Amino acid sequence: FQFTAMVVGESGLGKSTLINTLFNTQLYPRKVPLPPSAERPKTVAIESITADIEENGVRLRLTVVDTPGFGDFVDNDESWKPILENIEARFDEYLEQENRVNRQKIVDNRVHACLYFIQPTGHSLKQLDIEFMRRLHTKVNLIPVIAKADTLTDEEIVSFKQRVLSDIAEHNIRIFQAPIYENEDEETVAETEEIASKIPFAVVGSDQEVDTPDGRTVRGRSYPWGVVEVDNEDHCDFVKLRQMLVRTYMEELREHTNLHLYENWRSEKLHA
Amino acid sequence: FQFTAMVVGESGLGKSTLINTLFNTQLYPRKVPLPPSAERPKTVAIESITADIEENGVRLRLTVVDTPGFGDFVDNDESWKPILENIEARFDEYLEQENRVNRQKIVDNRVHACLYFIQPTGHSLKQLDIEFMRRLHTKVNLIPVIAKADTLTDEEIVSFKQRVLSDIAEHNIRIFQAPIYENEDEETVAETEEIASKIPFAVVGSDQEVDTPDGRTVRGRSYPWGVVEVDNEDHCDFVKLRQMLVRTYMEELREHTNLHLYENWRSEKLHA
Ligand SMILES: Nc1nc2c(ncn2[C@@H]2O[C@H](COP(=O)(O)OP(=O)(O)O)[C@@H](O)[C@H]2O)c(=O)[nH]1
Ligand SMILES: Nc1nc2c(ncn2[C@@H]2O[C@H](COP(=O)(O)OP(=O)(O)O)[C@@H](O)[C@H]2O)c(=O)[nH]1
Repeated sequence: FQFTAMVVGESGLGKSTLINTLFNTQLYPRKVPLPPSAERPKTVAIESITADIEENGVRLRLTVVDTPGFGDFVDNDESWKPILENIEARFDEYLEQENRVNRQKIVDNRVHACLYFIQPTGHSLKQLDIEFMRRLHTKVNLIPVIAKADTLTDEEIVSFKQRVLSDIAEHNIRIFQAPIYENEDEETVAETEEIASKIPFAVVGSDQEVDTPDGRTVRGRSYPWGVVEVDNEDHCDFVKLRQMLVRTYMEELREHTNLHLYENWRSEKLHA
Repeated sequence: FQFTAMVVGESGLGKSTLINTLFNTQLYPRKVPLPPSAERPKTVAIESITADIEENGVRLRLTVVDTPGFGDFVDNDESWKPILENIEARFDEYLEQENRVNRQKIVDNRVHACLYFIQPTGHSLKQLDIEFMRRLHTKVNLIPVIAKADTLTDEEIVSFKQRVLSDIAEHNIRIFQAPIYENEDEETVAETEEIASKIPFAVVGSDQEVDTPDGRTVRGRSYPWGVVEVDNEDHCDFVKLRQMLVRTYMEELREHTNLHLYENWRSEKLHA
């Protein structure tokens, strides 16, 4: 059971922390920042890290593809290119395996989901966000998340989500739709509707445990004015994102990649 | 008594809110965001708004120069240019008045302070931050502030401030030094040292009043996990910024602009 998730967003939006939080593992060790005198990178890098983890009793080979440098330069015109190239290189690699005589052991390294981190400005999508999503939405399942959502009050989250969805619609960007299973039991239908209604998820991540004022120990962030709890659904949508990505929709994400995104890319490639 | 402050930083860092909070006035009306279909601007604009306000019983003509668009494009290579040009145009305008026969009524529209808003990434300065500050530090008093500081825990603020100051030192950027008056009374010396020790200020802004759990009404932001209070020095450095800018150092900022920044520009210009 293999799953590959790509993580995209400018530096400091809590991406590594969120991945660690999502999979309850220190997949990313605490970052050692470059010293002030170090030369800053000039291009987007593609780095990937794989771990065997267990989810719901199922063993999962999880690969996370990181894209450091995206959005971090003064000029980000070409930021999306190495990322698109990497996604298509993985399609190429899969196509090449499919074309072999012996197809018993195909390894699926295609990107099944791309978590795109939106800065919690409170205004609208940035031009870079729109540019990236327009370029990649036909090649990968886009799951936009509002990063560091503890920056926003409840009202700000509501209006920001609305605005983000309008921007996405305005630019004809297709993000991953969480399908709703009408034929399932009521509880499952309700759950999938709940998940769908929260998109884009406003997330908070934390790989540290802190004590709440009322004496509980939780994953969260401790401020002088209170403790944000990652797993508290009144505080953020982390639980919903986790349900969507790791529990409910992992299979859909892989299927949609295989049956639609890859197939469309393949037929375009073979017609060209 | 005229004072001109310029505000620079990417969209959504709470700049307009902070200006309203600093001067306790709705100088900036609540922003009407451009609709999703509106064409996004392509260059940095310079807009200025002036208000007559009263501070400590002193009447002050305050001008705030806004720089919408800075840092908001995919390619921000030229972001700093219109800003530098505006500062130098104001120097030109002052020089022209100085050269007149009748100099009774010189209007000082030069920029006396530039509040530069740093995104609270928790990592280091961005390449854009360094680029901007390097280009402008010899022309205007730079006061960097860490925006939306309620995004950071107390430990994160300490390490981020350290890192920001190292980046600034590394690139030989001169930011406004809050001079410490050794000859003043102990209380004033202590106060100025306190202010200096907090730079760069980690600020939170709010033009709304909210109720705290213990029943007080304060300027702040209300989250499900607690209320950040703008005027509470355990929550952020807003009070220190206000003291520095509006009370203690307004005169120094104008003097330093007049005696050093402007004079250096003037002699370079007249030698050229
Ligand atoms: N306010 C807030 N800070 C966070 C959150 N997640 C991580 N951080 C902090 O943001 C900083 C950058 O996090 P990191 O995961 O390294 O971001 P990355 O550069 O996107 O990988 C660190 O100081 C984290 O502790 C969050 O959900 N909310
Ligand atoms: N977390 C946080 N949000 C803030 C703060 N100040 C303003 N905001 C919110 O951030 C959003 C953008 O603020 P605005 O002042 O318009 O930012 P500007 O684009 O830089 O002028 C609004 O939703 C504000 O309510 C702050 O100190 N902390």
